Amino acid sequence: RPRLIVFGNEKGGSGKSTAAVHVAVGLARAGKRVAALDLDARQGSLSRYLAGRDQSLPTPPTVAIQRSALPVVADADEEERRQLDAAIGRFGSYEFIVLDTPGSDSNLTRLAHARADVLVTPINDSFVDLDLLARIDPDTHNITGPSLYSEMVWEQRKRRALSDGQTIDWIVMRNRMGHVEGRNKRVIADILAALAKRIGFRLAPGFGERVIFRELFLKGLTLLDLGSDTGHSMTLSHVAARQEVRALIDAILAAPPPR
Amino acid sequence: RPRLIVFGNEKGGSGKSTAAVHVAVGLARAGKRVAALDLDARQGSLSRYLAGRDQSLPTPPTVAIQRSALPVVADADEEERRQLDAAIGRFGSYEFIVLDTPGSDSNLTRLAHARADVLVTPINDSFVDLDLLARIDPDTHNITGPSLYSEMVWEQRKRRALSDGQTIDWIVMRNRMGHVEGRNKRVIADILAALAKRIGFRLAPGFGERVIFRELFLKGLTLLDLGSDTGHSMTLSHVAARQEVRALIDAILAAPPPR
Ligand SMILES: Nc1ncnc2c1ncn2[C@@H]1O[C@H](COP(=O)(O)OP(=O)(O)OP(=O)(O)O)[C@@H](O)[C@H]1O
Ligand SMILES: Nc1ncnc2c1ncn2[C@@H]1O[C@H](COP(=O)(O)OP(=O)(O)OP(=O)(O)O)[C@@H](O)[C@H]1O
Ligand SMILES: [Mg+2]
Ligand SMILES: [Mg+2]
Repeated sequence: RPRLIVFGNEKGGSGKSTAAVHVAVGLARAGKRVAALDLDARQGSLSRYLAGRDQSLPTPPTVAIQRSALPVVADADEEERRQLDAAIGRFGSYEFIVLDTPGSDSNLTRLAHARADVLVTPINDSFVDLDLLARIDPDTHNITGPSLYSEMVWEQRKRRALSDGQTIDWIVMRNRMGHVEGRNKRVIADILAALAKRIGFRLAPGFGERVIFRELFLKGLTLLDLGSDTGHSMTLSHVAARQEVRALIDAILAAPPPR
Repeated sequence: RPRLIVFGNEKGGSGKSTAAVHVAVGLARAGKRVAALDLDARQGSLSRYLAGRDQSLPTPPTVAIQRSALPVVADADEEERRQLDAAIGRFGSYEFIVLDTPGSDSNLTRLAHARADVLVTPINDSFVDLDLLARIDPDTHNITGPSLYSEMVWEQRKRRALSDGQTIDWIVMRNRMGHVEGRNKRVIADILAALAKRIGFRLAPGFGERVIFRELFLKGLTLLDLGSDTGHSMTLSHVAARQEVRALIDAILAAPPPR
């Protein structure tokens, strides 16, 4: 059955859709049978990014899961669950399904997390973003406890273990990293390394802050579609960005180290 | 009655909470009677940023508005509306109330927008962020129509005009601007200038990408609290950041030009 790769982080703008699009396109370009589900249908960043894509390029089929408008919450949640599982079922013969989730707590967000084989969480190099992952002591920078998002992930991990005994391979990747070394960057790196052991995720190579990750949105292109053969010029930043995407995909495809 | 300053953008991570905190603290430090309402209580970036604050520093009283857990959507919406208006009423003698909203469509988000005297929308220099404000032609970069978020703002503007004849002063500010001039930055600037006339907002000076806007979060400090008198050293970036916050506050306090 397909390997489900969920891009999740309750923190808005951490880079879920950006990472999801580049991984989905990267897998398609590598000849994998991959589909994409957009669980943030209203904003639709993933759907709209891929909708603009030239038909001749390798492109994952993409389905948006609409939020239910039913007036009673329990009914709406159930309708969404059925739609999500139906969409997953449609791609039963695929190797991978990439799921992009909204930057807020919602029924669809939680359902996706519970179904993840691999959960990829991008995070900005920021104490503001970190605050959703863990509570940090202002003076010692020690981890004083988990926070909302890690608690939600743990709850979905439990739910998954109870339902089919499977584990969720949780990967955290830094996104929009500054290109200048500085105290903030080092502090965040140290905290994430400690957090990985404590919360149970592994760190994957992340993305630097690069305009190429966002300037091709309107054309439905990613930097992976560019290259000397396509007539686009390659800058050092493009080459670096390409390596970042490949390193992330390699990390996702690698089995997690034994616990 | 207090002037309500709402920080809104359905796009996650555009900088609402960051701008809200710096404007709220800036107004408090300028001696204004200002309170802050956090409508993103689950994530709580605004509340948690200000909660860490030293009591001796000028600090706006801050109230978080909880989301309703009532099982029927219409009842939950009504409970949230009552809680929001009660909180606004509590600060009836204040000069300003700053409202931070979630990066997603929700009842509280829409209620806040309808009550705004000034709506401040931060946006990243990104076609991905722009996509929620307007649909853009990939080749000509012409504006082909409004998008979800601008439609929501217009709907709340209509609602407000019908209820008390008031208008909403809508300000858009670029956030996390790169420090290198480049084609993407120029293109976005041109589109925003055209969009301002077409959609009916004015552009305010924005914030550059600066670590100082996020590295003081754990200590509850903002760059406005630093200075030679406080013993902290001031870098060029701090001075520039300080000017950016003051320019934004000046723009917010300025009456919009007659339409
Ligand atoms: N590595 C990067 N370099 C440059 N810009 C980036 C990078 N990653 C993301 N961005 C930009 O940052 C913003 C947020 O990214 P994105 O929309 O992917 O985040 P998200 O987590 O999906 O947000 P949401 O919570 O709204 O779904 C967008 O404007 C995007 O173009
Ligand atoms: N001007 C800036 N310079 C550097 N970092 C910034 C700047 N503005 C925001 N950030 C960082 O970008 C991230 C998103 O900012 P913020 O949380 O304020 O956005 P938001 O719109 O409130 O997000 P959400 O939709 O989740 O509520 C945070 O990690 C924040 O610290
Ligand atoms: Mg997204
Ligand atoms: Mg926020």
